[in-house]
Amino acid sequence: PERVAVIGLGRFGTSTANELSGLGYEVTAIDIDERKVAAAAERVALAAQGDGTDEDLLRSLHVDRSDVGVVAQGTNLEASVLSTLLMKRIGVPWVVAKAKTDLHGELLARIGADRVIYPERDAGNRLAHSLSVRHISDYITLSPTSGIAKLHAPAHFVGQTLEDLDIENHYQLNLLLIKRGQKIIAVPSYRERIEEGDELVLVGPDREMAVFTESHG
Amino acid sequence: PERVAVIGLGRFGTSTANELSGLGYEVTAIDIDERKVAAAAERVALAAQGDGTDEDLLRSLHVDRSDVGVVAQGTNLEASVLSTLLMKRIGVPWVVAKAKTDLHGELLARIGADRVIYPERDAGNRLAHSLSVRHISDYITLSPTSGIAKLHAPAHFVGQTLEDLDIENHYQLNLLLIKRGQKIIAVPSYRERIEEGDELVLVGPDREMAVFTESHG
Ligand SMILES: Nc1ncnc2c1ncn2[C@@H]1O[C@H](COP(=O)(O)OP(=O)(O)OP(=O)(O)O)[C@@H](O)[C@H]1O
Ligand SMILES: Nc1ncnc2c1ncn2[C@@H]1O[C@H](COP(=O)(O)OP(=O)(O)OP(=O)(O)O)[C@@H](O)[C@H]1O
Repeated sequence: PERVAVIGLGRFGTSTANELSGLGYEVTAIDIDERKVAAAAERVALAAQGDGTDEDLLRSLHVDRSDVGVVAQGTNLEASVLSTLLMKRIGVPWVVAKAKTDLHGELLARIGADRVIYPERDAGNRLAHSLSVRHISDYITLSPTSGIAKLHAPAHFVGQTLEDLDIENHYQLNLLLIKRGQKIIAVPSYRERIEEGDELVLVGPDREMAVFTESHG
Repeated sequence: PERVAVIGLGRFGTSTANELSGLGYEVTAIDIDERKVAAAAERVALAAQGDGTDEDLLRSLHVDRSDVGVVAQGTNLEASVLSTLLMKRIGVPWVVAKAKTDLHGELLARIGADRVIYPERDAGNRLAHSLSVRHISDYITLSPTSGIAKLHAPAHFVGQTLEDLDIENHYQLNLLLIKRGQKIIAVPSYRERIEEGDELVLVGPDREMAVFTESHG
C-alpha cells in the first residue's frame, strides 16, 4: 500500500504514523488536538486538525483514496466505531482499529474493521513468551505451544560450528538464521562458526525454547 | 524462570499473568483492587489484594523469591517507579516494567528496570511493518529495514514446488519454514510442494517483503 490515513495521534497512532512515514508511505494524520497535529506535521506527509468522525473532513483529505486506514483513537468507543464505519463506507479497502476491551474489539470487527489490535493484551502475551527466553525481544507465535524466537547466542556457543553444536539434536530446535551485525545468514551451513554478538533465530516448541534459554541464557 | 510476580492487573498485567500461568509458570499477582484480584484468582497460583509499593507485603508474598517481576501498573508513575525499585532491592533478578511515556521509561531504566515495555508504541511499530505485508500477524525486526514475517501462501503458489518458485532469486527473500496445520517444516527442501492454507515464514528486506505481498497479497 502507498497511502495510509491515521485517525488519532496517541502513542499508538503516533508510532504507527511515524514508522510508516519512515518506511516510505504517504501518511495522512488526523487529530482533534492541534498540538498533536503540529507535532506530527514534521514527520508525515499531511497532518490535519479535525474530527475523525466527520465524513466531509475525511473526503476533503482524500482519505477515500487511502489504501489503509488506521483508527488509533480508542478511548471514545462511539467515535472509534464511527470512524471505522466511515472509512469502510467511503471505500478504504483495509481498516485497522485499536480496541481497549474485547467487547470494543468485537464491535469494531462486526462493523467492518479488517483487523483489530489490542496493544496492551498483545504486549502481555509477547512478554509472557519472551520471559521464558529472557533475552528475546521478538517472538512469532506458530501455535499455542511453539514459535520462532530471536535471541543472543549463548557465550559458550561462540567459536563452535553448527556441526559441533548440533542444535537440532541437542535441543530439538531448528536454527533458521544468524544475524551478525548488519549481515543476515539465512539457512546457515553446518560449517558456520558462531561469533560473539551473533543473534540466533530459532524455531521449536516453547518447552524446548525454555530449556534452551534456562541452561544457556 | 519458574516464579513470576505481577503487580497490577490492567490489560497488560492480566494478559501477562494469564499467559504465563498457561505456560506453566507459578504466578503471584498483586492488585490494589479486590475485583481484579478475584478475577485473577482462578487463573494464577496466588492472587493477593494489596499495594505493590509495600515492601512488607511483597516479602510476605515471597516476591523476593521470584525469578521475574513485572510492574504492570503504569498510570501512577511514582508507584510504578517505587515498585520497580523495591523488587530490585528485595532481590528479584529480572524486573520488567511498563511505561506510558519515554520519560517514564527512562526513569524506570535508570532506577533498575531490566526491561521497559511500551505496549502502544510497540504495537504501532509492528502494525507499520505488517501493513506492508497485509496478512502478516507477526513480524520480527532484524534491522530497521529488514525482518522476518509470517504470512499466508499466495494462491498461485499452491501446487508449486520450492524449486519452481525459486523464491530466493525471484523475490530476494529466503523461505525459512512452512507451517502446515499443526506441522512445522523448518528449512524445507526444494522438492516441497506448497499446499492450500500453508503459512510461510520469510526473511528479507522490507522493500522486497512489500513487493512480494503487493504482487501476491
Ligand atoms: N473524534 C476524534 N477525531 C480525531 N482525533 C481524536 C478524536 N477523539 C480523540 N482524538 C485523538 O485521538 C488520540 C488518541 O486518543 P485516545 O483517547 O484513544 O488515546 P489512547 O487510547 O490513550 O491512545 P494511546 O493509548 O495510543 O496513547 C488523541 O490524541 C486525541 O486527541
Ligand atoms: N499501588 C498499586 N499496587 C497494586 N496495584 C495497583 C496499584 N495502583 C494501581 N494498581 C492496579 O494496577 C492495574 C493497572 O493500572 P494502570 O493504571 O497502570 O492501568 P493501565 O495502565 O491502564 O493498564 P493497562 O493499560 O495494562 O490496561 C489496575 O488494576 C490497578 O488497580
